Amino acid sequence: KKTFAVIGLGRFGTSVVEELTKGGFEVLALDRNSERVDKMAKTASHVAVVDTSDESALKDIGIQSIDHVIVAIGKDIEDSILTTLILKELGIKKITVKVQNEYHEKVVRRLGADEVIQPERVTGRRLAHKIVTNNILEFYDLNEHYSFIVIESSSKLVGYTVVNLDLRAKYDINIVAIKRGDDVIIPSPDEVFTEQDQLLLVGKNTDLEKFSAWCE
Amino acid sequence: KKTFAVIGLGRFGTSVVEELTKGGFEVLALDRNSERVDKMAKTASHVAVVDTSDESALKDIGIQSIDHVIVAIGKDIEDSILTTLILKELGIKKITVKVQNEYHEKVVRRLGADEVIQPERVTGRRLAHKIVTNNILEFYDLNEHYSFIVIESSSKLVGYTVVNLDLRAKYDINIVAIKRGDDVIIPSPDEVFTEQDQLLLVGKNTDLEKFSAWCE
Ligand SMILES: Nc1ncnc2c1ncn2[C@@H]1O[C@H](COP(=O)(O)OP(=O)(O)OP(=O)(O)O)[C@@H](O)[C@H]1O
Ligand SMILES: Nc1ncnc2c1ncn2[C@@H]1O[C@H](COP(=O)(O)OP(=O)(O)OP(=O)(O)O)[C@@H](O)[C@H]1O
Repeated sequence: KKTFAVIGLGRFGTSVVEELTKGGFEVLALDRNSERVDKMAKTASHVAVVDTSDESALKDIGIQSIDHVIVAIGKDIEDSILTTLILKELGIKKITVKVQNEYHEKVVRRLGADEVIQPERVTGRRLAHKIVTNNILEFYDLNEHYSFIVIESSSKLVGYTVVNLDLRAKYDINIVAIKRGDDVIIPSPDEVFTEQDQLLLVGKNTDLEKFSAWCE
Repeated sequence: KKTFAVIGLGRFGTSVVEELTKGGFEVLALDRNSERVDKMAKTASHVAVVDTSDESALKDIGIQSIDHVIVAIGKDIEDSILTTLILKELGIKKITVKVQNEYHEKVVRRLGADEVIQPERVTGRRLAHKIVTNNILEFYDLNEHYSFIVIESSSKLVGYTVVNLDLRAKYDINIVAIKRGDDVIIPSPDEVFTEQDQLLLVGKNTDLEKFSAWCE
């Protein structure tokens, strides 16, 4: 089984340690701040207080035997870069680095980081994407005879799969998407309807009315 | 169509403005730092330099007409909290707040924020989750006769859908998942195979060999 080390126990590093540990993996949690290391002592399989910009200190804790190291040092970009360089020279097979900005990313990629993560940019994009998708689904107007409606799932639908319900054949209606809580699902034929679903349908107004009537 | 405002043009705020604008929405980009506002002037539909902890300044730029405001102020937790309070009092219908820590989250939720985001914790969890999922798929051993293998997609498979390939009927093999680049896909019947896929299969060793032979 692969072994992991997380360097830098800020919010990102802490989440990685917690989730990997939950997934049943051995995680070595490292930080130069002893308070942060103490906080992780009960969670991680191993911990150590170490300044990772110090190559001999890293060797002493046996980092070379770790398969995948995640560098989660934050503001101290130079420390993050130096740590990445040392890990590469020690032959670590996989290195993931959390980066602060484009300069930071360019440098660590050049040094051989296998993967970089920029949390703010990633979550900003995902929030906006979710907003855009939700809104598209709520206000598309079609022509005079065709509409786009959102209906609440009915108890009559629960348990049906999309393919079994066969709206296309029976009502000439297309299921554009299913809203389940905050998620938007592009349904596959075997998607099963649940009580909490909202169905986004497109079709002729008369057909949509027929189907809504059946649902009630 | 809904209108948006983003307060705080750091990495997170900037991503939200860029993606919402790409999605065709009107976005008002705000920050008290004029350099950051200038950077967004070509992207956002409207910009303004404003200290959002100042209620009259917010009123002056007409924030009350905005449907959804995203508060993306970072280190200045008190400014973020004060801004959230003001927005709530001005009757803004939807408020999303990027939070620094649990204290920050608790306070803004109490003040009525509809949604909070903590980028580092979210991306840390997702990275770890991706690692765990990938690893489970790589080393599950079954019993003496049944194996779990990973095979490269072959040109023979490209264009087939899962349902058309019908491995279950033809070879008594189950496709557990498809690895496409960094993603793991739980395939639906109409999933189409591509050149870059890796197929994760489970079945009797003899059947797996037959299928591998066919692929080559
Ligand atoms: N040379 C180093 N060796 C070991 N740990 C270090 C080193 N430099 C910084 N760290 C640790 O990295 C951790 C994360 O850094 P910091 O708190 O600056 O990042 P952050 O961006 O706020 O983190 P996050 O955003 O994940 O909450 C800190 O706990 C810090 O002690
Ligand atoms: N009272 C305020 N009014 C308007 N803008 C503000 C106010 N306080 C802070 N800001 C702006 O919020 C922006 C983001 O804050 P900051 O850079 O501290 O966060 P950050 O956490 O580094 O951002 P990110 O993580 O998204 O890159 C800054 O550009 C700052 O000028």
